[in-house]
Amino acid sequence: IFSTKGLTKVYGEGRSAVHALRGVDLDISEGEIVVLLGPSGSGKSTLLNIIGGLDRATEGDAFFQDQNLCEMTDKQLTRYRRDYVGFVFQFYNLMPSLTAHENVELVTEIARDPMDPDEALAMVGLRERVDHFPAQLSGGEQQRVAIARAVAKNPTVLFCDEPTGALDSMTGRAVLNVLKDVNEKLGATVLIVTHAASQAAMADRVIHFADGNVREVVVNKNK
Amino acid sequence: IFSTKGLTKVYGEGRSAVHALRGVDLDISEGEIVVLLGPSGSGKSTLLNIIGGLDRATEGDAFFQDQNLCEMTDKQLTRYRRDYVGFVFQFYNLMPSLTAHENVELVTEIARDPMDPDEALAMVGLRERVDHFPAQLSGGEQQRVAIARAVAKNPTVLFCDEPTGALDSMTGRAVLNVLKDVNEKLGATVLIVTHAASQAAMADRVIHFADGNVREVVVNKNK
Ligand SMILES: Nc1ncnc2c1ncn2[C@@H]1O[C@H](COP(=O)(O)OP(=O)(O)OP(=O)(O)O)[C@@H](O)[C@H]1O
Ligand SMILES: Nc1ncnc2c1ncn2[C@@H]1O[C@H](COP(=O)(O)OP(=O)(O)OP(=O)(O)O)[C@@H](O)[C@H]1O
Ligand SMILES: [Mg+2]
Ligand SMILES: [Mg+2]
Repeated sequence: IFSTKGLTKVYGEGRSAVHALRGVDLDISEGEIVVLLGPSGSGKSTLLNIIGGLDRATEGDAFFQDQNLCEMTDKQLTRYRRDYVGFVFQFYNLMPSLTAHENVELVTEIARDPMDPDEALAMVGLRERVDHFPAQLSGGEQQRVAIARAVAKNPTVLFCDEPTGALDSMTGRAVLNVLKDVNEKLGATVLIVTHAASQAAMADRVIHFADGNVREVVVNKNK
Repeated sequence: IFSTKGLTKVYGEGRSAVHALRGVDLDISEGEIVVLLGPSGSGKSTLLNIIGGLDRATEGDAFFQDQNLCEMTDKQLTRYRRDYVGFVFQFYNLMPSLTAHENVELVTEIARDPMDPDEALAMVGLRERVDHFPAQLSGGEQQRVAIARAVAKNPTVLFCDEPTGALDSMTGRAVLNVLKDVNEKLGATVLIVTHAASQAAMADRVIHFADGNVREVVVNKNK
């Protein structure tokens, strides 16, 4: 469902240039769960933002089905994101002036086949917090609202940037089970970016990432 | 150096009231490293914000040395924070319009015995990123700027709210070593709030926290 060829991202110029992505080639099959594992600063969020249609590469191609995201206009990228992509951001990006319920509803209102917002919030253990504003939620609760919002959209592809960073192991496992359900029952292709190696267990394949490129790809035989 | 008695924090009223802290009694000795461990939503950030002088309790007392924070005016709390406290926030709270170097310098300029900002940034592996703005930094890099900023102040007490949440295990270990150094070489009392049980190894004592109160306190004999 995804195929990138020589995907490159450079910030700045000359001596202070930062090569965030160095010619990345990778493929993701429809319905797969892929975990992208790598250290801080290795380029994981940059890669996700480009194939999620939120940012543009400096060079290279990124195909979603048979369309090249790198050749799309801003309008086309917006439509791609709206119609196909659920995104859990590393920094949540919740609307501070809306409650948890309203934050999820903002996305389900314009989705083609959404879940009920409160049902998605219940799946991540937030039934008691649906009317709280982000400022009235703990770090881990805010992260879970961001997950509920992406999952409730019932997207074709679900991109998750560090989805359990702020969660204790029990809550983190519950959230990973929600992501697994969305994959198994709704057929979403799931790409999880993380630095936590323990999450590799749920993946069909694990892509090891460092310094802006793929180091190795491991097929998970234990799954 | 800290002693809380019946510390309570309630948000809201009546049926929708949230009891974030339920009469917390705890003591912290000078020069200790204490890890506060608990699940998402258990009240860890709330507790830290109150003894860090950033928020007020609904009931109870919190003594820093012999002064009761719960009886201080806003001005006195501001002076307490400025003179004694280094704080690593769960959401970093960096100034978006300042570079990493300037963010750290903002704090060292008004501190009594600070480190050099770039030295603190080098300690957390960010020598190459001192002139980047927060938006030009990865999640883990932003978290490390927040840590450098708190540590550079050379504070009497260092409060860290989930200091390694966005960091891979290698970078996370490096950061915990920086916190250990600040404790051993500079004598800072360090309170680390986290949901990651692996961090308990570096503590003198581990306070297990759940549902707004202390469950048990474990002295670390292996240290
Ligand atoms: N706008 C920018 N200008 C310059 N450098 C940037 C910019 N954005 C990101 N970078 C750099 O690109 C590199 C990759 O960033 P990215 O956010 O993709 O890393 P990451 O793997 O997600 O890290 P983390 O695990 O810490 O979130 C980092 O070293 C960062 O400093
Ligand atoms: N302003 C507020 N109004 C109402 N409830 C609040 C408010 N701030 C926090 N809470 C609630 O208080 C509880 C404790 O929050 P706190 O942020 O201290 O948890 P935490 O242990 O830090 O969690 P995490 O590990 O997820 O960061 C949470 O259930 C949260 O929903
Ligand atoms: Mg990132
Ligand atoms: Mg918290």
